[in-house]
Amino acid sequence: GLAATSDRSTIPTVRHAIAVASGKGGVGKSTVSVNVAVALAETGASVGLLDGDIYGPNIPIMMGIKQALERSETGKITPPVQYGVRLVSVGFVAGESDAIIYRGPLVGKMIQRFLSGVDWGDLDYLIIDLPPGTGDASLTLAQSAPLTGAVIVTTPQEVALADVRKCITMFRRVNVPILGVVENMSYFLCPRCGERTDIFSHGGGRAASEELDLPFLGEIPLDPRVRVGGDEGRPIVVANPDSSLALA
Amino acid sequence: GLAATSDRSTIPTVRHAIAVASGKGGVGKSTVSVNVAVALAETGASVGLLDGDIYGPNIPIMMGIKQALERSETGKITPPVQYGVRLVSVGFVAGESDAIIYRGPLVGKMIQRFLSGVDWGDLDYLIIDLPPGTGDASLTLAQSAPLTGAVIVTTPQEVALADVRKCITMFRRVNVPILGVVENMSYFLCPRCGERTDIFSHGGGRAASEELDLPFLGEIPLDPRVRVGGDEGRPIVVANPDSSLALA
Ligand SMILES: Nc1ncnc2c1ncn2[C@@H]1O[C@H](COP(=O)(O)OP(=O)(O)O)[C@@H](O)[C@H]1O
Ligand SMILES: Nc1ncnc2c1ncn2[C@@H]1O[C@H](COP(=O)(O)OP(=O)(O)O)[C@@H](O)[C@H]1O
Ligand SMILES: [Zn+2]
Repeated sequence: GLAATSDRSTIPTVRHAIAVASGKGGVGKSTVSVNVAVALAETGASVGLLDGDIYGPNIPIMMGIKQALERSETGKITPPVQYGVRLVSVGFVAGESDAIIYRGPLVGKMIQRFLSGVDWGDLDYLIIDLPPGTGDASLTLAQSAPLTGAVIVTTPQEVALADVRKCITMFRRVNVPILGVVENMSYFLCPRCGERTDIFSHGGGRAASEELDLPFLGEIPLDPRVRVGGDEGRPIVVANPDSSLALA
Repeated sequence: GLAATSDRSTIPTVRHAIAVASGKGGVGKSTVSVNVAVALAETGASVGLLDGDIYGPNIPIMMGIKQALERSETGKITPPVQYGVRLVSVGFVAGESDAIIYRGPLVGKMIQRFLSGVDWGDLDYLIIDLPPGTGDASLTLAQSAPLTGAVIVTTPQEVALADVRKCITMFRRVNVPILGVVENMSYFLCPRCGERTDIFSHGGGRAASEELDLPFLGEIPLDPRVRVGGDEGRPIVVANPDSSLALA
């Protein structure tokens, strides 16, 4: 597989490892990671999802799974499977109020454990949800995994350009190609009258991708069903397969 | 003043230093800091605003001010004034892509510089915008300043309870009383037909404040004028004094 040729071949059985990043928190990075992973699994691919967001490991909630880690006889962690996706999260390891313990060197060790200490099996895709921002936690994670590429999630505000640029700087440092930019919370359509409101502006993500010569992967509108899916642990691609969000 | 009696009296001339915190990014913490500071200044109080959000110092943009720091003859920094508020930001010091350099010990030194190295003058209020989350950067800042109290900003999702609880854990460590909880992005009213949609759910912040026995300071709806104000550097209390947001 891809990883075997690079000196970072900690996961030889994974064909494509894709990081999902954002310049700051609260833009929908974890929501996009979960829905991309589940959508890929629904096409028949074998998919893993690593929740590396040490500041707010919400992926277990969004996937509707509360699970302590189990070990196989090899001593490796056996990831639980939900919606066809093998899942491991820092949330399985840390307690709710442990957020403060994550300092630089610990992050690196923990990620190595999740990459080489988990029995992922043969995977077509491993989606890695990075911590928000471009600080040392994200950098450490991006350096530890043999990444095929990265997807940047942004909201539509004009300031999005600065956020996307920061992510590019970080990925250039570790020679990871950028697969594209997703603009989330792009607009809102009133459920009663259809009026469109650009609550968080519109188009900043597309403009950033054009200015920085990156592929634009699409817009996702603000939609209460997305948030409900996250709260109830049923990702939107599972709950509403036909919705335009699922196709994004 | 209050600070003079505690051993942390790095700012003897400030009557009340108030931290604004959030469990995660993107919930509107900086927006609330800016609007609280400007609203207090409009009542005639003397107000300072310290942007300590090292991961995303957006306050200069939200206050419409791009300013390098000037020094007085005493060698202290003279904070520029905008909308009646004296303002200092880590954004004045760091370049756009410098986000990565902030590691634990550096944060503490920088904050000390902003607290004792700035010529704040006599202030009724100093509003301190903390970094998002409860990691070591927020903890360091909360420890360095002689805080009267802290305001927690959250969004309405059910997961808000976990975020507010994390903030309480952090402030308890440094003996800082919590003044209350603000729920932002509480609901959306369609500008054409008035239909209300709880895009990010509703009431999680109020429920958290009741469960944790904290004062509930109010709801702020999702409103494009808030975002426009942030993008254009004209805080909503300045742009639309009568709006319900200004009164929150
Ligand atoms: N397009 C959307 N429409 C409505 N709510 C959304 C959308 N994208 C994300 N959300 C909600 O916004 C909140 C933050 O999303 P999350 O994925 O946790 O952001 P991040 O990982 O960037 O911090 C969650 O409650 C999620 O359900
Ligand atoms: N009530 C609101 N309605 C509409 N937009 C808002 C509201 N509160 C914040 N915003 C916008 O959301 C974005 C994030 O807000 P910000 O204050 O930067 O969050 P934080 O400081 O928590 O990261 C900004 O573009 C801001 O203008
Ligand atoms: Zn309507």
